[in-house]
Amino acid sequence: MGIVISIANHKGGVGKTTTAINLSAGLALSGYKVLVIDSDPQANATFSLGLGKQEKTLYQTLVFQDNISKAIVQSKSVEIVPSSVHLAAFEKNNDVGKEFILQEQLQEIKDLYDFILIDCPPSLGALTVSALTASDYALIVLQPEPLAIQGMTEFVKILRTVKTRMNPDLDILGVLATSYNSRTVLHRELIEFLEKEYGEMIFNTKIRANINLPEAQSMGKDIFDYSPNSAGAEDYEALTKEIISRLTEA
Amino acid sequence: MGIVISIANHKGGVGKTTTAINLSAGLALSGYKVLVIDSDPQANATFSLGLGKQEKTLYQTLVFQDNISKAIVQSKSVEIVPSSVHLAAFEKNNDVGKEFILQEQLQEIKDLYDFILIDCPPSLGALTVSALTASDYALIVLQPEPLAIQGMTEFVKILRTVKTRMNPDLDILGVLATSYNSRTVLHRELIEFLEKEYGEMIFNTKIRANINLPEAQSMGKDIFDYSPNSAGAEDYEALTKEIISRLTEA
Ligand SMILES: Nc1ncnc2c1ncn2[C@@H]1O[C@H](COP(=O)(O)OP(=O)(O)OP(=O)(O)O)[C@@H](O)[C@H]1O
Ligand SMILES: Nc1ncnc2c1ncn2[C@@H]1O[C@H](COP(=O)(O)OP(=O)(O)OP(=O)(O)O)[C@@H](O)[C@H]1O
Ligand SMILES: [Mg+2]
Ligand SMILES: [Mg+2]
Repeated sequence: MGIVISIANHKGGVGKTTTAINLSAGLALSGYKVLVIDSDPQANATFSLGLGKQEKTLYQTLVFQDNISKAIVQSKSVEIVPSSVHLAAFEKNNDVGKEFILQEQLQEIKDLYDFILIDCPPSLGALTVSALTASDYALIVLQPEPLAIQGMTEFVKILRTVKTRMNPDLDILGVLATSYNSRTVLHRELIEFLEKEYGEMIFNTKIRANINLPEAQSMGKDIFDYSPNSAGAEDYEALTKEIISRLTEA
Repeated sequence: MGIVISIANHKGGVGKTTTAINLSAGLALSGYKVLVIDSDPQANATFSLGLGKQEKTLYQTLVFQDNISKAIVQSKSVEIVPSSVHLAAFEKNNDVGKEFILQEQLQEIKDLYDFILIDCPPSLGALTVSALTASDYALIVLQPEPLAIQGMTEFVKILRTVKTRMNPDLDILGVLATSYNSRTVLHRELIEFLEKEYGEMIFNTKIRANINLPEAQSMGKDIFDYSPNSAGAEDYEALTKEIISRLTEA
């Protein structure tokens, strides 16, 4: 299948990494072969999968154009291209057309996987642009709070620019609301606003605020492994099913 | 007094902007003259103070070296140098020694204010480095969650590098825990860990999770204006007092 999905939003702390980890685990549990690419110098996805500092990472691929397969490691139910703090150098270097390196490298290995999920950093620089250029879909993650929603309009513009200039195949898979607390009026009102403004783009599944999600990260586990009966596991399982049906009906 | 404080952490969504807005309002309420510098292309601080798109912003100052005073506007109880999405260009341009521009510009106006608070983006690029180079203090903000804490060690290294190479006067004012929910075991355990690891650096004040804080942002108001009896107002008032006493005893 080789479907490449960027998990993105330049707003910080909205749940991109939490979604990359748990959606990839959910897809693996449904029998799919999944590769996670940690494209954030913070290396939160790498850490959340229980991996320490790795020697071969996305850094060598993007900055020295090493073959990406050299960096792939197995971690529980998925495979991962880890990140490292050195990856920040990719944002600054002047390598012409560098935003296309990841797309070229993924051509070689795409068909070995059903899904490739790319965890993006909270910025609109070369790392995010390179992920979107390599992707079939962008999955926008946000909290139903004013600052995250305000950032969304800006982010959708970037997606259009990447689609027009660099990757005509890029589509929006959907918009995911996370850390949702249905008991707070603000959250309910902003979800209503999003559903009116963006209609079908908003996933039916909302990821509820659930302390099991950061707890799982502190143990280097995904939510299904750490706490399979939690609201977090229930919601990421529902999201997995909803995404599979969106893609199979597409 | 002219004390310059960067509100920083490369981890996203930890409450940097929420702290920049509400600490500046708290200081203004205590009678101090405060300037906020929105150094994030997301312009969340600008939006949270109820300002729309501004013509003159930090962009012209950092990229074209316009005089920073031209960008200053009054907004309720504080003054602000707004941001704009164009500010992202500063991260990418090759202007030699650009990290020193803000420091030079602030020399001219420092003594017109008691406090200058700089809201930083979730990244370790030129915008954050330029803010730290211009600052007397860094105030590190984080949520008591594993990914935010893991980022802290990396961030403290950056602070040391800036102090050694670019700004020997830079000190850490303290570390602020935000979105704290004392009923969750994970948060209590990580606060204990932080207090053991970093001792006196951790502020006694913790900002509790309180929905009034994002609600205030949706109204373009600070917490004291929007909801003066809320836990959010109480905590930011306590933080203001604690910071003033840390600085007056220093
Ligand atoms: N549904 C949820 N319920 C409770 N906590 C959550 C939820 N989703 C994410 N979190 C927590 O919120 C914090 C931020 O999430 P995460 O790191 O996944 O966001 P991010 O968008 O990847 O951040 P960054 O912009 O820094 O990359 C983490 O500590 C995470 O464990
Ligand atoms: N103590 C708190 N209680 C509840 N919500 C909070 C609290 N502090 C911040 N928030 C909310 O969490 C979200 C993230 O906060 P904020 O934007 O201030 O973080 P940030 O570190 O500036 O993010 P970024 O890295 O994107 O700049 C916002 O919607 C904000 O309203
Ligand atoms: Mg992340
Ligand atoms: Mg911010």
